Amino acid sequence: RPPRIAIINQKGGVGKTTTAVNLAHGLTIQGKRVLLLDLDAQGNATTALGIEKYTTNASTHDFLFANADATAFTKSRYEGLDVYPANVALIRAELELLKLGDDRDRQLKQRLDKANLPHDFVIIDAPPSLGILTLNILIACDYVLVPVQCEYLALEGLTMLIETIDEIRNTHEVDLSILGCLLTMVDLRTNLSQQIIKDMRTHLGELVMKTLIPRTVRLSECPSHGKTIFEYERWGPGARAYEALCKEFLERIEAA
Amino acid sequence: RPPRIAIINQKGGVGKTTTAVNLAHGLTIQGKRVLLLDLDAQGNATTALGIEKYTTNASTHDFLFANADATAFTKSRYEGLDVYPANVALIRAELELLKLGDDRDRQLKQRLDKANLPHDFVIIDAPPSLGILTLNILIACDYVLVPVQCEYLALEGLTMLIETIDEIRNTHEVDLSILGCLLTMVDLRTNLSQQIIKDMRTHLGELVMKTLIPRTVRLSECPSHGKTIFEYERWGPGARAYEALCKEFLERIEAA
Ligand SMILES: Nc1ncnc2c1ncn2[C@@H]1O[C@H](COP(=O)(O)OP(=O)(O)OP(=O)(O)O)[C@@H](O)[C@H]1O
Ligand SMILES: Nc1ncnc2c1ncn2[C@@H]1O[C@H](COP(=O)(O)OP(=O)(O)OP(=O)(O)O)[C@@H](O)[C@H]1O
Ligand SMILES: [Mg+2]
Ligand SMILES: [Mg+2]
Repeated sequence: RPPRIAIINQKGGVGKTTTAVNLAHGLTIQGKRVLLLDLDAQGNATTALGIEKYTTNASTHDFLFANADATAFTKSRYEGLDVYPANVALIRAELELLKLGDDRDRQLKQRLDKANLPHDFVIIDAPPSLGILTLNILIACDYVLVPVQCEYLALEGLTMLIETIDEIRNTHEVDLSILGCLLTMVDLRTNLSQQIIKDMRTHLGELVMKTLIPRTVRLSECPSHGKTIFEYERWGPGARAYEALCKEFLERIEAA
Repeated sequence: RPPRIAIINQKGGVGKTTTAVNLAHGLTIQGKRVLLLDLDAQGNATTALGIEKYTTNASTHDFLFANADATAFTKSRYEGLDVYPANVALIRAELELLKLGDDRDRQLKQRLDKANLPHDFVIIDAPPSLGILTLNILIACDYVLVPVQCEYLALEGLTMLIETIDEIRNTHEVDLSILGCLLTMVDLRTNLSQQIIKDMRTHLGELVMKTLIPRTVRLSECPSHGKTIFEYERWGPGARAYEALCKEFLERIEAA
């Protein structure tokens, strides 16, 4: 079955959605087939790909609660990239999961395990929290990619997140590993960024991806056009960085 | 009793903590006494004020679940600014609230209503979600201040948030109103920022605060020193903007 990768960080605004969308599209340019699940009720990944949130197509909420056939995903306008869009029903998902009883932590895993998907990778965009929905995502996935904004407050929660992932691996007996921490919105002109990169590499070593994603206005503009960076500014610094990320991602998956 | 103001937005990384901390300190410079409640398990507001998260002092978790006397807050090093710090126990708060039965939505309100506080204002920093803890915060408060990052993806969830606030006012019969939406990380050099300011003022009119908070490196640096912007760079653009916010905040409260 295709490897499943969760894009996770409970710190908000660190580039989870931007990474999920551009990694997913970037991998299709490398010839892979990708299914993107938007499991954040805000539906930013759905919008960033130019997909209508209020379509009648099956949403991630439908997929999660078994109201949709596993292959009822929406085709994005990029060849090889399919999406389960988010909609507001996801706001209730946390309460609905809590009512499920014993298997409430493994609902997403069970749904994905039953699905016979034609994809090479499944990528999941998560909300900025560590609630029962994020727990479902972590238990369902093989790898975690953690975007870390190159800012002081974003470093703070990182240890908490890594400890939470370790705890989940032990108590829920799942084979979950951190593929890497990706530094985002990096501005090499500031001392703060340089200091944070140094601190990260000292404390986390190989876990820190070599690829650095620069802060660029184009990356913050492209969602308003419903385009990924590869369509919006194919050869700019943002697309080149996400292309480098795709290559490093494939190397790390192959080596795992 | 002192008015209670929630700093809320389920979109992550939009400047909730930066606003909560600098507004709270700025108000004490205007001669007010302020209590800041850090209700985000990440504890960013606690750290940004240079307060140890692992102190033995009463935390917001203790305050919320009645294990602490209402006046067991920690004095920050700024005259007139008191804090209930966050700690990791807050991660469990959502599950603990859900187990409380009928009054689970009003736990924070009941605790604050019983407290005899010597402050002029209570400011609450919320996590980036719309779960039961955020619901508790909204039901307990009189006003909501919504920081909105000057980016496209941050606009998306705003309608959802405003609808959620309306719904809470109606179903829970509370007197909650939006004090204003504050545009943060504004970079007037980009078309995106200018477009967003225009869109916001067209759709939301007077709800949009006149004060604009500029993106400045100093504002992202000061939390790493445990200082507010008023101590870190007293007369820079960040401190001047937050000072203007304090004045506009007091005008809006008086006019309400
Ligand atoms: N490298 C970058 N350069 C400039 N802007 C960026 C970059 N990456 C992300 N952004 C912008 O920063 C904001 C936050 O990014 P994004 O929404 O992807 O973060 P997130 O972690 O998914 O947020 P949330 O926690 O709300 O889900 C967005 O407006 C996005 O367009
Ligand atoms: N005006 C500003 N200029 C530059 N950087 C800023 C500004 N406001 C906030 N920041 C930085 O942007 C990041 C996000 O801000 P902050 O943590 O306050 O947002 P938040 O909404 O509280 O995030 P979360 O959703 O995780 O609680 C932080 O690293 C902060 O230091
Ligand atoms: Mg996101
Ligand atoms: Mg915060």
